[in-house]
Amino acid sequence: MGRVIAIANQKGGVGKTTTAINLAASLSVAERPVLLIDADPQSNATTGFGLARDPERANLYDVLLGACGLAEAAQPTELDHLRLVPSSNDLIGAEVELVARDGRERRLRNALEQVRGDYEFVLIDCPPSLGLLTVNALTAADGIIVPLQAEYYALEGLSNLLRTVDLIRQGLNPGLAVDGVLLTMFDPRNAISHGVESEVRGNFQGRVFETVIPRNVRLSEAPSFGKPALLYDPRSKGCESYLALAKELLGIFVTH
Amino acid sequence: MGRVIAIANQKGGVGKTTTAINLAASLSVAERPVLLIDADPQSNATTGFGLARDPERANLYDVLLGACGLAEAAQPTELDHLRLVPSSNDLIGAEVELVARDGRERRLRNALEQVRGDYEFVLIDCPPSLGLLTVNALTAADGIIVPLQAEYYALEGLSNLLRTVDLIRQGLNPGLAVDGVLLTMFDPRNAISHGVESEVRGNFQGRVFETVIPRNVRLSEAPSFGKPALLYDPRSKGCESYLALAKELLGIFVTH
Ligand SMILES: Nc1ncnc2c1ncn2[C@@H]1O[C@H](COP(=O)(O)OP(=O)(O)OP(=O)(O)O)[C@@H](O)[C@H]1O
Ligand SMILES: Nc1ncnc2c1ncn2[C@@H]1O[C@H](COP(=O)(O)OP(=O)(O)OP(=O)(O)O)[C@@H](O)[C@H]1O
Ligand SMILES: [Mg+2]
Ligand SMILES: [Mg+2]
Repeated sequence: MGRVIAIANQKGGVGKTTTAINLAASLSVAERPVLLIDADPQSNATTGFGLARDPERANLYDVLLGACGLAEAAQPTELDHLRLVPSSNDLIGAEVELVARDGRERRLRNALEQVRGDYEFVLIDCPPSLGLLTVNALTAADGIIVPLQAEYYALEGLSNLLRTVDLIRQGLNPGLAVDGVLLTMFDPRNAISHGVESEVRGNFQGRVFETVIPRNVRLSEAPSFGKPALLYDPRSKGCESYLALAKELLGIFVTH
Repeated sequence: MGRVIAIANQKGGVGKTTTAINLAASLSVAERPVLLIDADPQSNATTGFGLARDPERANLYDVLLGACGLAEAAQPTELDHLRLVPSSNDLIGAEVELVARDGRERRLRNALEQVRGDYEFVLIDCPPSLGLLTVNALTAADGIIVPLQAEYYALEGLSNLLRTVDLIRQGLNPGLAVDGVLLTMFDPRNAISHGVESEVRGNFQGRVFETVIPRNVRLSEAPSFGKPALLYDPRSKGCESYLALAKELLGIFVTH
């Protein structure tokens, strides 16, 4: 049974999509079958893999509204062991449309029953909010990875997010674990980066990944070519750091 | 009558809060009375001015639910001509609570009737989504300023935002103008920054501000001291760029 991991943080621009894309790619080249689900109406993970927006193609909106299953919506990518469930503009309306439906928070969890056995990891890229799309992801997930930009506002928001995770754990998903906090866009020349790192490693009760993602321009260039970093510039520091993260994660959740 | 401006972009981490705080501060030192409204449940604009979270204090949630007016919720700040309506954690629930209420999109617009005449500018910091809080801000606003991080994903999201602005203009707020796109976190050593700038200045139909906000670490340090840049480091490039933006804005909306 694969592990379902939500990549979530309501603070915007902290590296959720960059982490989802590059961790999924790195796990897949370790020959682990991976499914990446783009649960953000912005569709950044979808375009980050070079898939143009196509309203005719099955996407997560169709899955959440019950029009098709995840297996049907999963698209192949340039990487053999990696499939992607694309997002769409329709997802913007999904939050309002789902509010009145039965089991609105469990739609993604129920849809995943069908495919969990086919993948070793399912990663879900979440939007920058704590609305129904993120709640669906947290209800479906075994664990959450929290990308944390090494900046003041990002640190401020961590307690809000953990409160939401607690609420989900008490109600919708008692098994939800915090797999770890991941420091992103770390700049060793910048005092704030070091300040945030020592604050988090010193005070956060759970795991903070050893791997730290550096600020690296190649990571922000790659999506404009529709490729993860390991297909765009495999020798870049950004790519290497996500390969290291994949290795660290495999060490924690040994799934021989 | 003051101009109400929404600082909005559903893409996360593009500099909405940094722009709202520093533009408000810069306008206020030009002796223009300014009201800054924090419409983001993350409360970053509130803590960026050093106001601790205080559930007892009147805030935007109380205003939207009709418990008090904006005048009552407006707090003084260290700057004479600048008042702030703080946000609160309760705003997370406001989106769901407002859905069933009458005139749910016009709550902020109606509340502003009472105070518009007291300020030359009202700035509204929006969350990274196109939900009911942002819709309230766009319905209340005379114009929108779109902070645009000089990165690939941010450019991608611009067309979605402009489509939403069009929808609001057709229905809820026919007078909504796009006051301008503001390039933020611009790094002249980075090819993407230049690429995004020439793409936007070449293709965007509306105004792109002359003023460009550079990436400047002092801007990200200031909020940890609870101060806008002009009270933290007035000689920094970041501070100077927001003073230049304020000047440019005053030149466009001459309000002697
Ligand atoms: N380590 C890094 N070094 C340099 N740039 C980065 C890094 N990680 C992400 N970026 C860039 O920073 C911006 C924000 O990252 P990203 O879009 O992944 O964040 P996000 O949390 O998914 O944002 P949103 O909240 O909008 O979903 C993007 O333009 C991305 O290319
Ligand atoms: N010009 C700049 N130079 C350097 N850092 C900046 C600049 N503008 C903003 N920042 C920093 O980048 C991060 C994102 O900025 P900010 O929080 O203002 O964006 P936002 O759009 O309001 O985010 P959200 O989508 O979460 O509301 C913050 O840590 C901020 O301090
Ligand atoms: Mg994202
Ligand atoms: Mg903000």
